[in-house]
Amino acid sequence: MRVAVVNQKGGVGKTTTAINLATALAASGASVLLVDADPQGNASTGLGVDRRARSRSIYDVVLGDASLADATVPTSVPGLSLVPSTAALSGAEVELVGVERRLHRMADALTTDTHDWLLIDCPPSLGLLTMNALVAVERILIPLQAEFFALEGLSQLLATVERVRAGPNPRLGILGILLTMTDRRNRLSEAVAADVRAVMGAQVFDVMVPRNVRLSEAPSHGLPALVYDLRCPGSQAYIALAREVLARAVPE
Amino acid sequence: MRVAVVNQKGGVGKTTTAINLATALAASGASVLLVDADPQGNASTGLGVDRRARSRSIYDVVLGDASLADATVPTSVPGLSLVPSTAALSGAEVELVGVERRLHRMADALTTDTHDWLLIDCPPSLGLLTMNALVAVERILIPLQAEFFALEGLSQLLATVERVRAGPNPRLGILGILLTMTDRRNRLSEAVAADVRAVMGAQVFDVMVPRNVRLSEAPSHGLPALVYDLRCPGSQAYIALAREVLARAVPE
Ligand SMILES: Nc1ncnc2c1ncn2[C@@H]1O[C@H](COP(=O)(O)OP(=O)(O)OP(=O)(O)O)[C@@H](O)[C@H]1O
Ligand SMILES: Nc1ncnc2c1ncn2[C@@H]1O[C@H](COP(=O)(O)OP(=O)(O)OP(=O)(O)O)[C@@H](O)[C@H]1O
Ligand SMILES: [Mg+2]
Ligand SMILES: [Mg+2]
Repeated sequence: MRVAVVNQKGGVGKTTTAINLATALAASGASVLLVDADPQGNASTGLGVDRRARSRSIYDVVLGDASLADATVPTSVPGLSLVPSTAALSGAEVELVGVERRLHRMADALTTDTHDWLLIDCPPSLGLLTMNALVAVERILIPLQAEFFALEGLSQLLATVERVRAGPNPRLGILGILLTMTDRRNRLSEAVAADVRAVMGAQVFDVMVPRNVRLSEAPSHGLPALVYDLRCPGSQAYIALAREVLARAVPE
Repeated sequence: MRVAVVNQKGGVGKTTTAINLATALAASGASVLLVDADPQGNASTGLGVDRRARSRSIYDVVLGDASLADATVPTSVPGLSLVPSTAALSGAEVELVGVERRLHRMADALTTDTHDWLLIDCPPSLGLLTMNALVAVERILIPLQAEFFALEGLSQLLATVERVRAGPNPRLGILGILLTMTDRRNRLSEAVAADVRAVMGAQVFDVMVPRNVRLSEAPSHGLPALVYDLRCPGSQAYIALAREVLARAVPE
């Protein structure tokens, strides 16, 4: 199954979710490919793939200069492979504007993929890279920080998903909304979480990822949190998320 | 003086800094214009300007359909005006690609401005909206979250600033780097702060903005934190920042 991890609001936990969900799915025995579609390249760094070891990115695949297999590298996690991000990716947004089938380039390039799961970590925007990801996948997972500003962008994102579903990708659905950086002691966090569940109902995952400093320490060691500290609350939340994702991902 | 609040890393405190620094500068008696150049429109919402009250945005100004004065609205803060963001702004990135002087559109549009300070809140990307802001201003202010992933993007941002300075805007300089969401009890936060000061030296502001829940509560009331809770640590940090900014902003 193909899943894009999307939210145009910045800093809500997209990359942290993509890395740790991918790791948890690989740990359950599945073969997983993580595509880093963000020019910042945080998913690539967070998995310990050094900038010097990144020869090709999704940019080369999308512009037709490399196959998906050429661009795929192993990670330190068994069962988890990565298509890293390189600096060239920051030029993709402008360059894609003039290209044929500009919204379908990623979808076309990913047809040869044979992994059980393919996750795409998206940049904080609704530009051409994110739109390509929305056309290329069957499901989206929306990390949502339990903060006021993060709530504001949700309707804009859902409207974009509807437009993609009505247009280039009719099978696009929502795998779920994941509340991140929650804090039981914080009134605002609890209020936002309650609001989202009231509005979005069963689309919100049961598990919430608590604010947990171990999640933000792990990338500085080039490791997923599940490897860096399996027993911390953050890792345990992502293991529970993988269980919920597997339960929801029953093939159509 | 014109300042762009920039960092392509998401969720680092750009909007929170833009709103509260603008308010603190206005409170010191200066006339201030805040331009919301982010399609998310968080700065507009955080200042209580309802979506229905936003008729024109920087999009209309940049594409030539409105003057800066037409697009400017008052806020509840004396001395502080706003050019709000509307949903049309999310189309600007793609539409600007085909336009003449595409990097200079904002600079050209802002020549008629007469405020003492003009701040631009940028989206989390280095696309055409942010590039336009970098060409239109004399200084940039970089909010930097005291986290590992946030540190990674700094060199990419500084390289972009150098390219703009070597090309379309030779007068572009760095007003300063502001450490945000710092936490004295958190080892990683202290380590990142020490790293940044070691590398960037005097360009880093003395004041650091601590993690303070009152800063994230204020926008849900449509108020800057300085108005919502003047005495909280977050507001006091932004008042100290305004003092440092005024001291650094000695005209050339
Ligand atoms: N549950 C959590 N608890 C504590 N820190 C977290 C948590 N989730 C993520 N972080 C940290 O918060 C910051 C933002 O998370 P992350 O980079 O994953 O968000 P993002 O949505 O991918 O950001 P961007 O929009 O820039 O791509 C990072 O420094 C990360 O380490
Ligand atoms: N010092 C702080 N302490 C606590 N919360 C903060 C602080 N600064 C900002 N926040 C909150 O953290 C979140 C991210 O901040 P903000 O939206 O200002 O960042 P941004 O860089 O503008 O994000 P984006 O990249 O999406 O534009 C918001 O919910 C905000 O209310
Ligand atoms: Mg990310
Ligand atoms: Mg912002």
